[in-house]
Amino acid sequence: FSLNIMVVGESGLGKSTLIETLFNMSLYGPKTPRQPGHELAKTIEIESVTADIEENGVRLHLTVVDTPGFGDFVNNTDSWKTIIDNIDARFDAYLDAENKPNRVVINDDRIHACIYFIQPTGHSLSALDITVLKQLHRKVNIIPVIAKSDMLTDEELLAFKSRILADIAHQGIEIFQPPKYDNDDEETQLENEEIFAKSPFAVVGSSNLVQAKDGRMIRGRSYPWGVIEVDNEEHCDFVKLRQLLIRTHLEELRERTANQLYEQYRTNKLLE
Amino acid sequence: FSLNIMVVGESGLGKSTLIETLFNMSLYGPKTPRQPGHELAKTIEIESVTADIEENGVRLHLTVVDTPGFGDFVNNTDSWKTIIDNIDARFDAYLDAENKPNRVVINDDRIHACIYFIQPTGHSLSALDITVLKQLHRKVNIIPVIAKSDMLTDEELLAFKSRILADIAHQGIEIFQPPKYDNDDEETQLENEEIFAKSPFAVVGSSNLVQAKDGRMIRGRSYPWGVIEVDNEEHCDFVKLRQLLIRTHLEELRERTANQLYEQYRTNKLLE
Ligand SMILES: Nc1nc2c(ncn2[C@@H]2O[C@H](COP(=O)(O)OP(=O)(O)O)[C@@H](O)[C@H]2O)c(=O)[nH]1
Ligand SMILES: Nc1nc2c(ncn2[C@@H]2O[C@H](COP(=O)(O)OP(=O)(O)O)[C@@H](O)[C@H]2O)c(=O)[nH]1
Repeated sequence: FSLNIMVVGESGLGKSTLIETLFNMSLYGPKTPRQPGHELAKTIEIESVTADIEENGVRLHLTVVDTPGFGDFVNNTDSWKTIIDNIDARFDAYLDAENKPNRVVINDDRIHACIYFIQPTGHSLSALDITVLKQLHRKVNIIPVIAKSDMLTDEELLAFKSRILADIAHQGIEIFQPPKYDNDDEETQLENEEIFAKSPFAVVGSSNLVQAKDGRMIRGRSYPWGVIEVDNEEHCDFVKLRQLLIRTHLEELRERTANQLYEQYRTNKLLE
Repeated sequence: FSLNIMVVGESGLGKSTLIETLFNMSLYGPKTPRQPGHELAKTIEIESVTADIEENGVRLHLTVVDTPGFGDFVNNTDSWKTIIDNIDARFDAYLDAENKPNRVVINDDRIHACIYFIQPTGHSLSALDITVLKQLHRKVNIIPVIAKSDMLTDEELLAFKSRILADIAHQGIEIFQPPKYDNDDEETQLENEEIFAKSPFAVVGSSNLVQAKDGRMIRGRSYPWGVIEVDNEEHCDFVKLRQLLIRTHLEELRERTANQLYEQYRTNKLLE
């Protein structure tokens, strides 16, 4: 069972922390902070980390693809090209493998989900967000998250989420939605609606254990004014995002990639 | 007594909130959130708001110059040109006024301080920060602030501040420093050191009153996990920044602009 997730967002939005919080997996070694003399990166890199994890008794071959440099330059025109090329290259690899005489085992390296990190400005999507999402949405399942959502009060968060969703609708951007199957039972439908009602997911990441007010050691962030708990659904949507990715919609993410996004790519490619 | 402050930073970093918190003055009317259909700005605007305020019995003719659009585009190359042009235009206006036969009253519209907002990424200065600060530092007193510093834990903040200062030193960027006068008494020197030890200032802004744990109504931000208080020096450096701007270094900001930055501009201009 392979699951390939790409993370896209500007530096400092907590991407590596979130991946660590979600999967207990380090995107890079202990992060050496950039030395002042060190040259800032000039191009976007594509880096990936793979690990076998077990979730609810299901063994998952998980790959996380990181895109350091995205959005970090003075000029971010074309910042999505490297990302699109990588997604396409994976489709091409699958296409080749599919066409081989012996295709008993095909490695599925296609990207099944792209977690897109939105700056918690409180305003709405940025020019870069809109430009990039329009490039990505026909190629990969987009799951938008509001990064470092501890920046926003509950009130600000509600307003922010609705403005983001309005932008997404207005710009015709397709984000990953719960599929509606006629044979879904009431309970599944309700669970789906509950999860997706939270989109875009307001996340907070932390792999550190801190002491909560009641003395428990919890994953969270400790401030002079209070302790925020990652796994507390009153504090952020982390739990919902994790459920979506590894429990409730794991199959759907893989299937939509295989049956819809990949097929679309293949058809376009063969018709050229 | 005129004080002209420019604010520079990407959208959503809390600039208008901070100005309101510092001076009780609105940078714009009640902010109409951008409608989804509304075109994103294509160029940087320069907007200014003026008010007469009283501070410690001193009447201040305060102008705040905002730079909406800065850093908000996909391509931010030259994003500083509009800003530099505005600073230069003000120097030119002063130069003309100085050269007039009748110069009994010269309006001082020169920018006395530029509050530069740094994204609270936790990493260090961005490529844009470095590029822009290098353009600005010889023309205006730079006061760097870490925007929305409630994003960072005390530990992260200390590390972030030292990396920023290391970047600033390494890049040869001049930020506004306390002047050392031989005739300064011990107490003034100590007060100066205390204030500047906090640079870059970690700010949190709020003009809303919320209820603190002990029941007091305070300016701050209320989260499910705690209430952050703007005027509490354990929570952020807002108080220090305000003291610097309107009490301890008001004169120095105006004098350095007049005697050093403006004179340098004038000399360069006349030698061309
Ligand atoms: N306030 C806040 N800070 C966070 C959160 N997640 C990570 N950080 C901090 O943000 C900084 C950058 O995080 P990092 O994961 O390296 O970001 P990346 O550059 O996107 O990979 C670090 O100081 C983290 O501790 C979060 O949810 N909220
Ligand atoms: N977490 C946090 N949010 C803030 C702070 N100051 C302002 N905000 C919020 O950030 C959002 C944008 O603030 P605004 O002042 O309009 O930013 P501007 O675009 O830079 O002028 C609003 O939702 C503010 O309530 C702060 O110090 N900390």
